[in-house]
Amino acid sequence: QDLLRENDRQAWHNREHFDRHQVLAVNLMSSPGSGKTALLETTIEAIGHEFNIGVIEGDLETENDAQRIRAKGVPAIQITTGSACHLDAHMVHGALHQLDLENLDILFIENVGNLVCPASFDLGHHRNVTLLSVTEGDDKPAKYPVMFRAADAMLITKADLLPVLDDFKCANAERNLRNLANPAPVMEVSAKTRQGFNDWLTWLQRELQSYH
Amino acid sequence: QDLLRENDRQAWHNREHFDRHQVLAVNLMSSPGSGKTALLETTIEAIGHEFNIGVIEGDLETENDAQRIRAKGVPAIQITTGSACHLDAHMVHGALHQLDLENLDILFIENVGNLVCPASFDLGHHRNVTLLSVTEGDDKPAKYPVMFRAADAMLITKADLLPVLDDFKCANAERNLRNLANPAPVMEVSAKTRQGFNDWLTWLQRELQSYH
Ligand SMILES: Nc1nc2c(ncn2[C@@H]2O[C@H](COP(=O)(O)OP(=O)(O)OP(=O)(O)O)[C@@H](O)[C@H]2O)c(=O)[nH]1
Ligand SMILES: Nc1nc2c(ncn2[C@@H]2O[C@H](COP(=O)(O)OP(=O)(O)OP(=O)(O)O)[C@@H](O)[C@H]2O)c(=O)[nH]1
Ligand SMILES: [Mg+2]
Ligand SMILES: [Mg+2]
Ligand SMILES: [Zn+2]
Ligand SMILES: [Zn+2]
Repeated sequence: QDLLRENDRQAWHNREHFDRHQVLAVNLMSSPGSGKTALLETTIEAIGHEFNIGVIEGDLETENDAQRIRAKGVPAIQITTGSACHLDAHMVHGALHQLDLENLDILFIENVGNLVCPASFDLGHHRNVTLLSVTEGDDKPAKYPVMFRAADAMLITKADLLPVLDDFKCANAERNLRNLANPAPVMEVSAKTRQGFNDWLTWLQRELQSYH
Repeated sequence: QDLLRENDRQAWHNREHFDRHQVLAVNLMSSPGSGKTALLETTIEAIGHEFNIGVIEGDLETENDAQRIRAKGVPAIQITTGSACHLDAHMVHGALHQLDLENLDILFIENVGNLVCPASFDLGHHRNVTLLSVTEGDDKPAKYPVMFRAADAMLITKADLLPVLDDFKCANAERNLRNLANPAPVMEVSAKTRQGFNDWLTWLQRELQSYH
């Protein structure tokens, strides 16, 4: 797998950039539409004045997500992959050189919506955050293990919809994660109501502190 | 791309099997958790007595989906791909030989939940049906065009949740599909309430008639 070896070389280079400028890089992954951009919008509203945030967006097509982030006053670079189902370190390298890393505290990389391949490509980032929305079903960690094994934190998103859903159990989702021998924290959040955001923001700040 | 050429050869072989036994093969694709298995459960309840249905399930891990289908009294073969993010013709070939094609009218192939790669692999099937759940956002046809361009029909699923969602507009989802120059029919359905199932079942029966 020469491809992965070349990717890993590039990822190390990316990480050197991040570490030289002391920027914590967080890779957000999920199914399409699980709420990655919405999470970022609400996160920026909550701590955008306290921390300097930058975003790299990955999609096959459109600038939609980068525009949503820029509308929050935060720099965002859109990568359009054309047909690749995941970001790789080379794409991220091109994007990071368009950002002023010197003045960033946290860089979020919103990966292409896909519960399989993104987990296998090191982008040079420091943490993986995997989102699972309550509308997808609590069996996903068992059915898409590659992604959930790689998570440093799992966010159960759209928690505001739980009252209208009859078969998503957070305890099941968490048990399915633990069955993968992954001790990562699990947090129920809503980007709409800000439910659970204290836990999510505390986790972020703690990771930032331990990174420095 | 020798891989795709080899896949296409195998797909032709698979289609010969289907055509020899007059079995309409429908490839169901979507994001993880959009409701593919739920759609099949309700479809089997509605027309399982009229048509002989078989199912091939594709997932990275677990027999969960095949077990749900077997519980409806219909034969189901589970393919576990391990790490592949899509089914390919070779995998489907192994599965089809485990089914009694002679006594089937319709074979559903539920692909791995992924809005990118599955659209590029011919499995020997006759029709592509792409599901988009109302909880994912109406922008997906624009952001994941490879998948939606390939659709012979697009189902907007979980329509029963529309009253509690404030930003999914079916008209936007349909417009985003049309912008890909795809004239495929768009049907709003709910596997829970059976809303829209008449349209879906009429489409299926019409495809079956035109196939014979
Ligand atoms: N009820 C509810 N809906 C949400 C929440 N977060 C996101 N959504 C909705 O979910 C849909 C998708 O949200 P996005 O933020 O675009 O999801 P995404 O993961 O960024 O999607 P992609 O980038 O296309 O993979 C939209 O219709 C949002 O309004 C939430 O906390 N609660
Ligand atoms: N409200 C509502 N929920 C639905 C509907 N269809 C499916 N769901 C829910 O959506 C979740 C996922 O459904 P599945 O049928 O497992 O989805 P899937 O596409 O087969 O998932 P994968 O095979 O894992 O990709 C479950 O929690 C279902 O209960 C529907 O019509 N209405
Ligand atoms: Mg997004
Ligand atoms: Mg399924
Ligand atoms: Zn560089
Ligand atoms: Zn054969």
